[in-house]
Amino acid sequence: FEFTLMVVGESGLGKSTLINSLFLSDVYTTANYDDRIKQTLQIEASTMDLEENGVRLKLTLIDTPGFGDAIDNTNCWQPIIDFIQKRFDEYIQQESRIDREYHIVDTRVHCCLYFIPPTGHSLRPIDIEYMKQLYDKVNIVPIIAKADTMTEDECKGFKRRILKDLRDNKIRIFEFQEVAGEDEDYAAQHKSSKESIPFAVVGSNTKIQLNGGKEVRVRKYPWGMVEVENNDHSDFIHLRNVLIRTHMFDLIYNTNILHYENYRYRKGGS
Amino acid sequence: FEFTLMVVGESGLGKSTLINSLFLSDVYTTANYDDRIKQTLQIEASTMDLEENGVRLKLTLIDTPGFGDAIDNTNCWQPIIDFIQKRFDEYIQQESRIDREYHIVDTRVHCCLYFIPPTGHSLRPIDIEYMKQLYDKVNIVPIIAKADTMTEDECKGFKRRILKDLRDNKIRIFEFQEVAGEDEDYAAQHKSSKESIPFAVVGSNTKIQLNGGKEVRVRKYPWGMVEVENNDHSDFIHLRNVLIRTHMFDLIYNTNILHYENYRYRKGGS
Ligand SMILES: Nc1nc2c(ncn2[C@@H]2O[C@H](COP(=O)(O)OP(=O)(O)O)[C@@H](O)[C@H]2O)c(=O)[nH]1
Ligand SMILES: Nc1nc2c(ncn2[C@@H]2O[C@H](COP(=O)(O)OP(=O)(O)O)[C@@H](O)[C@H]2O)c(=O)[nH]1
Repeated sequence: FEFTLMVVGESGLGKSTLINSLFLSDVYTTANYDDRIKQTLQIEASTMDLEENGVRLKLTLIDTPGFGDAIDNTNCWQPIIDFIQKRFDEYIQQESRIDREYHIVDTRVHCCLYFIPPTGHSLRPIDIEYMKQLYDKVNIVPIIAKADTMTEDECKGFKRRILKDLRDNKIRIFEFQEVAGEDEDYAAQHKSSKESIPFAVVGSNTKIQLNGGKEVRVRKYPWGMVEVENNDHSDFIHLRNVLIRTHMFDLIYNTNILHYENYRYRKGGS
Repeated sequence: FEFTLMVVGESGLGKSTLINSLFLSDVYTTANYDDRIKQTLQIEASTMDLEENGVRLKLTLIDTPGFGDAIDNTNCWQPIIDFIQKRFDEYIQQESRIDREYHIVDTRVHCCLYFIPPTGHSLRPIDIEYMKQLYDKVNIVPIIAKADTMTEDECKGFKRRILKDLRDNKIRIFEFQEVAGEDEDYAAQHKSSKESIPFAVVGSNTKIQLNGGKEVRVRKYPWGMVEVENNDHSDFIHLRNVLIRTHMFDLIYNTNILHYENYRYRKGGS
């Protein structure tokens, strides 16, 4: 089946690195740094076939370079809204064909990872405005980027303030519902995933071998080593679990019955 | 004597923390986070008497909150330029008085610490524009903020790209000239300071006692502890040395004979 994941956030928040870490493949090669910031706002899609848990998956990644990088970022979200809605239109067209395929290829955007810079204060005006514009059009999963910038206490406080900002601005982010029918240990782990929202993630393409032979992704500093997949260091595993293991179907389902239907309704009314 | 230091950079780059660390005093109390980002662009000056190396110093800190935090940051540097030039005007007035004081109180801005976010790529458009606007009006000392976000290799590459961006855009930052007349060890240390530009700094208000009783400023992570004053962890000591120990006079002198004279010349011509 198809899953489309959009990635939104300023340049330099570790988005490419995180996507590569999530899907364990070099989706993004390290771009020529000199060109990174100057590129025009051009939304790019790259598709690849993956296999996760024995399920074959057509994953499409939507990259939104240049967002928020300019001096004047007024309406920088508009091209992204247009993109999401264009994909809804394509689906509407497919659905309304008399001779439509049994399985309509679903190119709608199922999830938007929104990267928040680890300032330590609270959401910035651009973050609030961006998510306000997007939350009723696509499932938003906010991510605290480069979370190894923050101590445990700073991170706790930052998460609390972010959640308050979201509530105060009536921004509804995607809710990871309880995982039913699994053993207690799994449900407990999922509960702790839920409590970690927004996920504070660290990503890395650098791998080392631990004593015992296990290969882990790390960031090596002079004062210590961050292990990407260590739950005490980063919420990476929580994010990967909900995105790929437990809630991919929910994200697709919610896109279909909520965001898509809202769009059809608003469009149909005009 | 008087020294005025201006601090410029987006919210959440550790500016308050760094200033407190530099001058070993709580110049900035932890502001109410809820108010931090929403405050209007209002330049604030706070003055305090310090004693460094037995020299009594009237230090004035100029804070520029709100810079670069809005969605549209067009011309956000203008109030800062106006501020610098207003202080030049005040000095011109003082100098031209017939009955002027023997020692004119020097309130001109002697140094501007420009905080660069540790994206890992290169300078952002706003950084380039900002420094382009300011470098010929005030001594600019660029700082890589929250440098514990980067590994040693990432930091090296980032510094290289920043210096290239500055050259390509003809931005002249303050040059710390060779320190004359000191012993070889001191000169060598100063040379390494010069080679660390732009300084990649880490700041902290958290202190702990090491074995041996020495009190050090640290950032405690689950994977290790960053020591602010350890040259392998941060350029903090280099920055403090050039700013307070070796080059404060140069910064004042350069402001007087270069930036101030340029301003008088441009103004006088009209
Ligand atoms: N501290 C920290 N740095 C990271 C992390 N992920 C990536 N980086 C570094 O941040 C820089 C920019 O990463 P990149 O993935 O290109 O960011 P993008 O511009 O958002 O795609 C690179 O130097 C990365 O090595 C992270 O989780 N923590
Ligand atoms: N990683 C890292 N975090 C820092 C550093 N300095 C300060 N912080 C944290 O960053 C957050 C914002 O710091 P603050 O000094 O208020 O930043 P300001 O808004 O630029 O004045 C706080 O949680 C600080 O503890 C640093 O050098 N490295």
